[in-house]
Amino acid sequence: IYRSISGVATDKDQACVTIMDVPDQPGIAARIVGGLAKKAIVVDMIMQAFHPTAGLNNITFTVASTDLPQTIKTLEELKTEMGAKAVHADEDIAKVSLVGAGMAGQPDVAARLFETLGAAKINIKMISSSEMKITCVVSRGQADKAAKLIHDAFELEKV
Amino acid sequence: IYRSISGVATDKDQACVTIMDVPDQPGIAARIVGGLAKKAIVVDMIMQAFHPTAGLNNITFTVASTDLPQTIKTLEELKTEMGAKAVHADEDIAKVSLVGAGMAGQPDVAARLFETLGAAKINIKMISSSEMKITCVVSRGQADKAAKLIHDAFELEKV
Ligand SMILES: C[C@@H](O)[C@H](N)C(=O)O
Ligand SMILES: C[C@@H](O)[C@H](N)C(=O)O
Repeated sequence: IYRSISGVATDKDQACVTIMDVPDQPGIAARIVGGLAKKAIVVDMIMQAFHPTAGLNNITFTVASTDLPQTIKTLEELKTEMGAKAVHADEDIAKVSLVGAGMAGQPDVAARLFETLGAAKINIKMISSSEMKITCVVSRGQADKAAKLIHDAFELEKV
Repeated sequence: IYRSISGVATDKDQACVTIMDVPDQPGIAARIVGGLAKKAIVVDMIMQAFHPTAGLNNITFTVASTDLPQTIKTLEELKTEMGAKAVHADEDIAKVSLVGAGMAGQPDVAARLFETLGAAKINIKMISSSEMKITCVVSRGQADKAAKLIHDAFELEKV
């Protein structure tokens, strides 16, 4: 059933940041990510999903933990320039990702992944998925346990 | 510079849904995605990024446009069961994705992608990225224009 899944990968060296209530207008995402690119900050797991207020948005992403201070500083400057509300950071994160070539069109895969963590009372802080990868962000202290449970649930080797 | 980028892909056959203000507790993501999996609804682009209120979260994802009515019905039932606030849907979407094996560690790639759309005044409704793919969701009517601009900016062939 799960032959298309190749493994589980863990990354415990990142932190997560969100710039809150940015204007939802063309060019804003470019200014934010461009401002970080100028500082050679590598941005991963960019997420802009939903904001209940029309005209506003939140942009979330992860960076290497060592880049967090510079990231926050840069985002605070951008916040002031564009009139965003706040910059929020969470250092207590780890990415635990299920990786596979053929997960598209298999609704049970994501369900089983989330059930595996839910049954163990591991809270999922963030989620990002594509056809090739489903990433759950959990508290860093739970990453190894989460990876082991997923490995067992899907009968995998760790990548 | 951009040899690791293989192309731009467009998907105009999806709709986007968000279940708002779900309890941020273990097992909740499993119940939501599991409930849809039971109806054989294929869920793509799952995103759970940020919620300003501790203890709550939003989960957003895309489905085939033809699955939208069943998705909304299922989510409304789950909303009632778990005490979530609302189900929000947006049918006016298209995914425009930059695909490439080696985009990780290249901060300029995402910046250039967003600048290309921003300069054309194309609003980016949602963003999801991994090392292999950066997906921008735009209004469906702008998808072809967005893909062409990205194709030109990165000197690509469409996948
Ligand atoms: C909101 C939802 O993702 C919840 N945190 C869970 O772990 O299932
Ligand atoms: C919020 C931000 O993504 C904005 N919508 C943009 O297009 O740049």
